[in-house]
Amino acid sequence: LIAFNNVSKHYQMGDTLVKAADDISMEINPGEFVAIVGRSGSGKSTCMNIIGCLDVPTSGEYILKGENVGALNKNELAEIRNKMLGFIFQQYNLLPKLTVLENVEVPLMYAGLSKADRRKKAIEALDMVQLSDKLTNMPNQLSGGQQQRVSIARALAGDPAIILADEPTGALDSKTSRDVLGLLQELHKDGHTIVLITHDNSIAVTAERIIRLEDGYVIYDGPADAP
Amino acid sequence: LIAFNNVSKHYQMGDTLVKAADDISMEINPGEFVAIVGRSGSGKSTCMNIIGCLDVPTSGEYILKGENVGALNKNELAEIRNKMLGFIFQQYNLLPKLTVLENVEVPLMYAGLSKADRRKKAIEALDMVQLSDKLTNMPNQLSGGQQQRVSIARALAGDPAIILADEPTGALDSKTSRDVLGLLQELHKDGHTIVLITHDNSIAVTAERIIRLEDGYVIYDGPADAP
Ligand SMILES: Nc1ncnc2c1ncn2[C@@H]1O[C@H](COP(=O)(O)OP(=O)(O)OP(=O)(O)O)[C@@H](O)[C@H]1O
Ligand SMILES: Nc1ncnc2c1ncn2[C@@H]1O[C@H](COP(=O)(O)OP(=O)(O)OP(=O)(O)O)[C@@H](O)[C@H]1O
Ligand SMILES: [Mg+2]
Ligand SMILES: [Mg+2]
Repeated sequence: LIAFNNVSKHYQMGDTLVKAADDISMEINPGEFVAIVGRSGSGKSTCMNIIGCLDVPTSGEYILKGENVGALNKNELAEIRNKMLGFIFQQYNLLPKLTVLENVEVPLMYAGLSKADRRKKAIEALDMVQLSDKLTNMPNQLSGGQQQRVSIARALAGDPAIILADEPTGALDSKTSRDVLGLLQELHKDGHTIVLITHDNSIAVTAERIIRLEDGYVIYDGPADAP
Repeated sequence: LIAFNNVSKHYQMGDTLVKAADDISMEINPGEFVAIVGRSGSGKSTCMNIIGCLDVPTSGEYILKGENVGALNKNELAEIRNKMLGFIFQQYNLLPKLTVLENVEVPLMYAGLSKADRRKKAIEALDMVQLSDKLTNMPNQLSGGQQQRVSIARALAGDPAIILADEPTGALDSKTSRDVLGLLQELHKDGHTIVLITHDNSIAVTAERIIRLEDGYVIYDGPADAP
């Protein structure tokens, strides 16, 4: 479903070359639940952004559902991204001029749903993260954890096949975190593919498989419960 | 040192009154290490913003070092805030058009230091959070955890008497988190007053005292190690 072939992402900073991703090869199969872990700055979000079609590798190939993503034109790319992927961003990326409800409805427009259906699905998604009383709020009228939950609702509202979650519980108290992880595990049971970035080991071990990054390359790729 | 007398913060949202802070009274003494905990949306950042002189209560008084903060004029307020307080923001609040180094130097301007001294202190603070190789980066060229560490370096560079930390390790891996908490504990040993918001119980128990909030009011205020 998702494959990296020797993917690298480099940034030239003056006379230093920063290797945010360094020759990464891996495969994720449909229905898998993979945790990506590693130190701050090790390349996790860089990989996630490439998987989510928000960034392009400097070299190597990213294959999504058999298609070489680098060879797709803008429209084909937008089509795939909006239909297959739900992205929970590390920094939430809410649109400041839209209400909470409108923010969640935005990705649903690509699914060809009627206005009434988009509204209904968005309301259900926000209810799932206990924000039913904040539908008309603007993002800057929310606490940090509430903003994170809007980002979660937005990613899940369209029921996408692949869910990319970049530290989805970083701003949440432990009870709310458990609820969100429970949601992701239920979606996994229903056949969704989950790629989860976390720096919390207690969360990483709930995945089936762990990919550990260090300085942009893979230092471990195997079962989550191995020693 | 810090006292709330019946502090409330209300927002009128249509015909609902949201009580972000609800009649909170508490005192924090010099040299204490207090953790503020509670669910997402329970009012932690609201209280922190009032303590940090970034927001004003709707009612009640905030007393800082014997001064009623609400009665101070703008200049007196800026003076107190910049000399006494170091604030690590939940959303980092880095200035996007300044480099990492410049971001950390900004608060030091109020301390009356020479340009050379500001530069030296900023470099030391960034070294403390292992970002010496990112001094000339712009904030949008950093990972989430690196941005959080810049926010930490900026708060600590001027060696302020009171450190306000709003979820300072939310984006950090466990090793980096431990380093940051170790820093805060060392500062506490040196006599600094630390107010730390965290939703991580394992971090809260390292404080001396815990204030637990729910729906804007205090439901527990006592020793961290009580049952
Ligand atoms: N400008 C505003 N207008 C309306 N409501 C607001 C505003 N700012 C905050 N609130 C509300 O006040 C409540 C408390 O917010 P606060 O940011 O203090 O929570 P918190 O405890 O820091 O949460 P988190 O752990 O999610 O960061 C929330 O319900 C929030 O929606
Ligand atoms: N636009 C850019 N220009 C230069 N360097 C960059 C840029 N974007 C990212 N980097 C660097 O690439 C490295 C990896 O960044 P990435 O965001 O993938 O880390 P991460 O593992 O997600 O970290 P965190 O856990 O802190 O979120 C970091 O050292 C970062 O500074
Ligand atoms: Mg990241
Ligand atoms: Mg908060």
